[in-house]
Amino acid sequence: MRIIAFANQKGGVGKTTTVQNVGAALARAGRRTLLVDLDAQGSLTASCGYDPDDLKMNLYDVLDGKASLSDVKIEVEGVAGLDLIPAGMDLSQADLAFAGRIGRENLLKKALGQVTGYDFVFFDCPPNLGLVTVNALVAADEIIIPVQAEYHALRGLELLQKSVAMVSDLNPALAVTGLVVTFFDRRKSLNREVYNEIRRNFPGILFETRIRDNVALAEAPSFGKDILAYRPTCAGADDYEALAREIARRS
Amino acid sequence: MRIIAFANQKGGVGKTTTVQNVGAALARAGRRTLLVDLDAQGSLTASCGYDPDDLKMNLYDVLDGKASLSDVKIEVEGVAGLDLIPAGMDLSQADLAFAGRIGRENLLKKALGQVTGYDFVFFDCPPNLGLVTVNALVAADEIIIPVQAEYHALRGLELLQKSVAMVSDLNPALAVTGLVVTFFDRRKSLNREVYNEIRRNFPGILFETRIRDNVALAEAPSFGKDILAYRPTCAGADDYEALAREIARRS
Ligand SMILES: Nc1ncnc2c1ncn2[C@@H]1O[C@H](COP(=O)(O)OP(=O)(O)OP(=O)(O)O)[C@@H](O)[C@H]1O
Ligand SMILES: Nc1ncnc2c1ncn2[C@@H]1O[C@H](COP(=O)(O)OP(=O)(O)OP(=O)(O)O)[C@@H](O)[C@H]1O
Ligand SMILES: [Mg+2]
Ligand SMILES: [Mg+2]
Repeated sequence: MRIIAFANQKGGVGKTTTVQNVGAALARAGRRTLLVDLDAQGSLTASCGYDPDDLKMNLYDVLDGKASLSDVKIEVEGVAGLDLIPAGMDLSQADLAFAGRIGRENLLKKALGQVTGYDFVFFDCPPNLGLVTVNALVAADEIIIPVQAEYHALRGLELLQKSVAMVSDLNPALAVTGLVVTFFDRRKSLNREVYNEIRRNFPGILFETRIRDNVALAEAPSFGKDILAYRPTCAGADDYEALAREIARRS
Repeated sequence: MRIIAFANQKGGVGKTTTVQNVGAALARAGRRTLLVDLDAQGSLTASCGYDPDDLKMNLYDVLDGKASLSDVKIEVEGVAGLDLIPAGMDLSQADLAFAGRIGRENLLKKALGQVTGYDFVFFDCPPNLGLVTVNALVAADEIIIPVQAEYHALRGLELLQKSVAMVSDLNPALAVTGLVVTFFDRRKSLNREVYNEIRRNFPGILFETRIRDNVALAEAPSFGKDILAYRPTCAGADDYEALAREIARRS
């Protein structure tokens, strides 16, 4: 069972889109996959077709010790082998609610201890380095960093590396499996220049697959579908299938 | 003195870009403007040409009570009348560091109490609803919400409205001055459709000015410049000057 956190505190870089679509591609290829939505916004939950406000329980209840992961688990409709742990708005209170709790960084790891039967577990992290993200970095064995080929996103990598280093006392085994460039448009010189800079600064961990800027990826979530169900022949579908193959090979 | 928070917990919607460029446009039009960077990533600080790691003190020291706003203030080079309160990485610890402090939601409001001589004070909020953002919503009189014309950004507005309502006990005067659509590309039907949906759902508070998708806006930050200094004749410069005029009129 590979447990991978998709994290980057820079907002809007494609974390949710990557978790949903790599997850769906792996499930369609026969790998049992569990997606965990750690963001109070519930973008991943909504992208899979579920309204977080309609759900009685979510990940917050699991971190709070009131439910197990299998109590709140949803089988994603239309994609055999893909399950989801939904988020709820109450996750935005997690930092203040759990700040004083013993083992507050290990709540997710503990809950995950009873889960078996998956090939992959993916964490969709919120755009911050608060307690919920720290829980993900402690519970994960690997981290994959979606990054836009733009200035702010490149700067954000330094802060993220510092945070990963801070967590290494709690989780010495955590390794950065790779960086994946998103929203790539090779007509934009900015994208080409920053991509080359990332390749120079992070040789060996940049995924070959670049996710191209493709509006279908922004349309699919409003239908509650992954890109393979929404438009299987577009650039976004090709890129995420290629990335799923690359991740499956990289272990 | 108008104190305006630019907030949206959805990441990557153009908060920092909007604060920097509206601030620069107002300063060039003779309005004394103070920009406050509340994001541990320090995107606004870097966009203005300063490396957060080089600075001895930042907003965290002010919230911590160890410095005043004027101790950490920087006069932005090249833009008369524009000052900056820089951010630092330690802001990502603010939730846990200040969780138990009395008046923890009022730290920024208190620090701002001694500040005079500005026409506008802008807060660039991080993409979350943690303690630092709550401090901004308590200290502000107005809130402006940058929003992309895409599905996830539209969904995020509901969570943000709930949070603004939650803060209204602490700051009953806080009003939403407006929503501004960013990254708008009228060739994309998704953008046109979501824009019309926002207009239907939020009549009267949607700014007339739409900020068009313009790569110059993503290039300027790497030179530490606002768009008017970097490329004064591009679509991004026109749109942000128009938005600055609209904001100045709307009080
Ligand atoms: N390759 C792409 N091409 C075009 N649009 C994309 C692409 N990837 C993601 N999007 C769209 O861009 C927006 C941001 O993506 P997404 O929400 O996945 O980022 P995120 O990093 O999860 O954001 P947050 O930091 O708020 O959690 C969404 O509206 C999404 O649909
Ligand atoms: N209208 C635009 N057209 C093209 N690129 C833009 C536009 N506005 C912002 N950008 C770029 O998009 C990225 C995201 O913008 P920005 O950092 O301002 O968003 P944000 O909401 O502040 O993000 P965060 O949630 O991480 O704080 C940046 O690289 C920025 O340069
Ligand atoms: Mg997300
Ligand atoms: Mg920002």
